[in-house]
Amino acid sequence: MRIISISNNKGGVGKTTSAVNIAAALQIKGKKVCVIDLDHQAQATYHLGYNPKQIKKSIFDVLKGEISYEDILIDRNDMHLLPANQELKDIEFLPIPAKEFLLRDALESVNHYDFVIIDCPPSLGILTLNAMAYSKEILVPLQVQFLPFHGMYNLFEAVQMVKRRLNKHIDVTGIIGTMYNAKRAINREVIEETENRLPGKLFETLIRENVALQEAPSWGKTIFEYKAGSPGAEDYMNLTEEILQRE
Amino acid sequence: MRIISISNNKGGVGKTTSAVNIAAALQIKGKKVCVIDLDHQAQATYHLGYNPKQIKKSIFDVLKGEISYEDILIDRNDMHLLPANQELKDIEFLPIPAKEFLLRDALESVNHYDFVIIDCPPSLGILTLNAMAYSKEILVPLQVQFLPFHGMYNLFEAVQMVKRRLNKHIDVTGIIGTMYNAKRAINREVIEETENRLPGKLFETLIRENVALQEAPSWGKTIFEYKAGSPGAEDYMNLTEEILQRE
Ligand SMILES: Nc1ncnc2c1ncn2[C@@H]1O[C@H](COP(=O)(O)OP(=O)(O)OP(=O)(O)O)[C@@H](O)[C@H]1O
Ligand SMILES: Nc1ncnc2c1ncn2[C@@H]1O[C@H](COP(=O)(O)OP(=O)(O)OP(=O)(O)O)[C@@H](O)[C@H]1O
Ligand SMILES: [Mg+2]
Ligand SMILES: [Mg+2]
Repeated sequence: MRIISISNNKGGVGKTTSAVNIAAALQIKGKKVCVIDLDHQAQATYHLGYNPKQIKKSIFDVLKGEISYEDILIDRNDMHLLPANQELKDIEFLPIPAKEFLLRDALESVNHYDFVIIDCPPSLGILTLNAMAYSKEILVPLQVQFLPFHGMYNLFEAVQMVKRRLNKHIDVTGIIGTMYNAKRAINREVIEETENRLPGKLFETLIRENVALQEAPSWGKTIFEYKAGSPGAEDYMNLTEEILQRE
Repeated sequence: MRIISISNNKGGVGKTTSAVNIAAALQIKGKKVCVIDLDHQAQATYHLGYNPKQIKKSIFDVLKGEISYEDILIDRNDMHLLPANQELKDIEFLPIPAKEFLLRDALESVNHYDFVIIDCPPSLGILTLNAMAYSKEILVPLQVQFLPFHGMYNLFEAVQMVKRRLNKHIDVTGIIGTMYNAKRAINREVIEETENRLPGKLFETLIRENVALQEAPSWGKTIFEYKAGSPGAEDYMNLTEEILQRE
């Protein structure tokens, strides 16, 4: 079972879009997949078509140890989702020691998926630490622009800290270039810069800027359900094939 | 003195881009401005041309009460900046009571600016609470797309909580539509939806998608220094005129 966190503390880089569409592509390729929404904004939950305000029990209740993950599990055409709601923001105030391991402990018995994909919030706080303490791999979506590029260093330093203190098996499997537009010099420059500074980490497949990726969540659909022939669908399928090869 | 937080817990919506370019437009209009970078990713510090790794003492040291804001103040062609560096992420672990008021208490004596503009991180944690406890106004950049639109509700609920518990004077002055492309139906739909659900909040000026806004930070420049005639410069100047009228 591959457990992958989709993480970058820089905001708006395509974490949720990547988590949902990679999970969907893996499912199309016959893999059994579970998506975990670890963002109190519950954007992956929205993207997949569920209203977080209607979610009574969420991953927060599982983290608190009050219920089992099976009690909140949503079966969406065979893709499983552990949804979030707004209460998740209260995790900071839980008076429980070793909070970083709440997710790992809650899902200890889970081993019947091929892939578990975790959508993380834009921060390095307790929710992201929970994801990294439980995961074996990290995928880092990078919006190929200047400000997001410079936001990435904090992440790599944080991963080293997680490796030392919480989970020695964790590593960054790769960086996903997102919202790429070949006509923009700044996009090409950031790709080059990333390859120079972090050789071999960037996936060959770049996710092109594609408005269909913005429209799909408003219908509660993955890109494959919304517009199978779009550049977004093509890119996420190619990317997923690379992920399958980079075990 | 107008104290304005630029806040939205949704990531990548244009908070830093707005904070820097509104401050620059205010300066061009003859206002005395101070920018406070309250994000541990120090993106406003970068955008204005300073490398956070070279910043020895930052806003974090001021919040801890160890030094005065004057000890970290950078005078950038008459715009003042209180820079951030990565240490700011450790604020969560400070064992100081009533941490929400650290910024307000540290800047109590400051009253010689026309505007103080605070760039907030993509969260509703302790740094954003500090900004809101100190500010009188909030500007909410909204990337006019589906997922960011749904991330906004948490913010408005949080503002009500701040108003009850930390600062009864705070209010959302307005919502800034960002990365607008008139050719995209999803952009127009989200504008309409925002006007329906939150009448009168959206500024008339929409910030159009403009690659110059992405390029400017890589030169450490505001949009006015980088490309004065660009759509980005025009939009941020028009927006700032609206802000001056909405006191
Ligand atoms: N390749 C793409 N082309 C066009 N739009 C995209 C692309 N990828 C993502 N988007 C849009 O950009 C916005 C930000 O993406 P998304 O919400 O996935 O980022 P995120 O990193 O999860 O944000 P947050 O930091 O708030 O969690 C969304 O409106 C999304 O629809
Ligand atoms: N109107 C625009 N047109 C094109 N690109 C833009 C525009 N506004 C911002 N950007 C770019 O979009 C990216 C995200 O913007 P920015 O970093 O300002 O958002 P943010 O809300 O501060 O992000 P975070 O949540 O990480 O703090 C940056 O690369 C920025 O250069
Ligand atoms: Mg997200
Ligand atoms: Mg920012």
